[in-house]
Amino acid sequence: MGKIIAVANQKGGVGKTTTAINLASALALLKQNVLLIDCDPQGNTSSGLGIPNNAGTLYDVLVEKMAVEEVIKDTPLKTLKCIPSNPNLTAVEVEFISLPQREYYFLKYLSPLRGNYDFIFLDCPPSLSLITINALSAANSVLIPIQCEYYALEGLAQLLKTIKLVKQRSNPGLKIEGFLLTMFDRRNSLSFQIEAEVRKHFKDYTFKTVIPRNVRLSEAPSHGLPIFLYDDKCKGAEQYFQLAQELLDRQQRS
Amino acid sequence: MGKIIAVANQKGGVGKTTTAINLASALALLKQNVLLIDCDPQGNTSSGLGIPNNAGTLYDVLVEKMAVEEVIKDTPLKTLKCIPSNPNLTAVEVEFISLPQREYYFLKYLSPLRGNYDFIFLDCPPSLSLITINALSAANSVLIPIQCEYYALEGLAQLLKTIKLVKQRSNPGLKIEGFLLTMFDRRNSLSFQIEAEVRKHFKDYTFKTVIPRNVRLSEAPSHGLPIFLYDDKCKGAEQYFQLAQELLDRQQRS
Ligand SMILES: Nc1ncnc2c1ncn2[C@@H]1O[C@H](COP(=O)(O)OP(=O)(O)OP(=O)(O)O)[C@@H](O)[C@H]1O
Ligand SMILES: Nc1ncnc2c1ncn2[C@@H]1O[C@H](COP(=O)(O)OP(=O)(O)OP(=O)(O)O)[C@@H](O)[C@H]1O
Ligand SMILES: [Mg+2]
Ligand SMILES: [Mg+2]
Repeated sequence: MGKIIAVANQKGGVGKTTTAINLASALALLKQNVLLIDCDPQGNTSSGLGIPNNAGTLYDVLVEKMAVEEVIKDTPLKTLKCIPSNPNLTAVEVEFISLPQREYYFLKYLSPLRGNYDFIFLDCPPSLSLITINALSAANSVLIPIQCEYYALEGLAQLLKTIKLVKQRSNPGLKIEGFLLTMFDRRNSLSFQIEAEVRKHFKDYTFKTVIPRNVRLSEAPSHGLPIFLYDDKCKGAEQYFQLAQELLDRQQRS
Repeated sequence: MGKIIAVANQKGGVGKTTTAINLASALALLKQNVLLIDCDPQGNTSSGLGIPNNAGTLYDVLVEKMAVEEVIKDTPLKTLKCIPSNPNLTAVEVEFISLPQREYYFLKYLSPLRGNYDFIFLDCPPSLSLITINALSAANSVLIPIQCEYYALEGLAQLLKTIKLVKQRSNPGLKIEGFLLTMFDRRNSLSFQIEAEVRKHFKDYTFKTVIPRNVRLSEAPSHGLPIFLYDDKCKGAEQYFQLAQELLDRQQRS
């Protein structure tokens, strides 16, 4: 049975989309069947993989009752598929808010897919709104990117509180997959301070793999490619590949 | 009469908070009376200026009907004041959604303050939700930070659409103050491409001043200080000071 992993952090620009695309791609290269779902109305996951998002998106499944198989798109990698999103998805925030069972919509439409994939990743928007709550309610675990900067630590308490609430109300099985340090810059002492702080607080929950700040990672999306097809020898590609192996090792051990 | 400027962009991590704090601070150093309002439940503006946000926040004015004068706090700069926020503010998204006049709450409580300040800045969260709509409905103009990276251009069409809707529905006087290029990195050709693209599309609306990527800007908030009190000789301080002068020149000309 496939594992659903939400990639979430309400702090903006911490590397959620970059992690979702490149971790999912690395796992696909390691012969896993992977589905990546763009749950952000900004549609960065869709464009970062060069996938058209003008029609047949997550919104169409949730609101227009389109069959989910119809919106699963191919990507540049054979065993990686993607469900795109566009700004229409914002409507979910307003339309679902007064519905009963409002946090279970993702679960309802996505859990039937679990049998077809080894991993399903949900790239979340930078907020703790209903879309993110839906993603957390449907997920088996949540992967939390933490940018190695001061503001990035601030929001963690709130995120962990929200995860706890979701566990109590709608998804008792929700676990923390891990905290991932991103945009680590060896020239900046703040990076070392943040790493020390995170490893102290979250010990075994922090991935050993750290993602460095690497300009190639920010260039790849403008070509619609995961890092492995843009520059597979750069430090960013190496580390996301190592992260995928670490994640697989963890699954086998648990 | 004071001018209310919203600092907004739903893309996360583009420098909204860093711009709000340092532009407001530079204007205060240029003898302007400035109020900076943290409209983001993350509370980064509050902590970036070292202001306690556990009690007496924007939420207390909007929901607990506290008098706005009671939540105006001092900052390290004499003519800069701040209204803090904390995660309580998220409640506004849910509680206000079904109220009539839901987009006019900020205007109702903040416009009486305009007589006391030359500028009032509203630091917005990374979304186009009700909090941001409220900020846009109360503002005279909106300043849009654009990070010099690929994903940063994607969300602009949606943001401009939202601004247009707010102009039609609730705030016909809303103008664009300008587009500000942030985290410009001379070593990265993408920065030059993004700058060329933005200046081509938005011509006179793009500030001449460009904010470089400068590690001192990301260190200052961990000391609770604006850049001018942390390292006033660095490139980040120079450019934010120049931005303040450019903004003032524009006001005098228009
Ligand atoms: N390790 C890295 N090194 C260099 N640049 C990076 C790295 N990771 C991400 N970036 C760049 O930083 C910016 C923010 O990353 P990204 O968009 O993945 O964050 P996000 O958390 O998904 O943002 P949002 O909160 O808006 O969804 C992007 O321009 C991206 O290309
Ligand atoms: N010019 C710059 N040079 C280097 N670092 C910067 C610069 N501007 C901002 N930063 C850092 O980048 C990160 C994102 O900036 P900031 O938090 O101001 O963005 P934001 O748009 O307010 O984010 P959010 O969408 O979460 O509200 C912060 O860690 C900040 O310290
Ligand atoms: Mg993203
Ligand atoms: Mg901010």
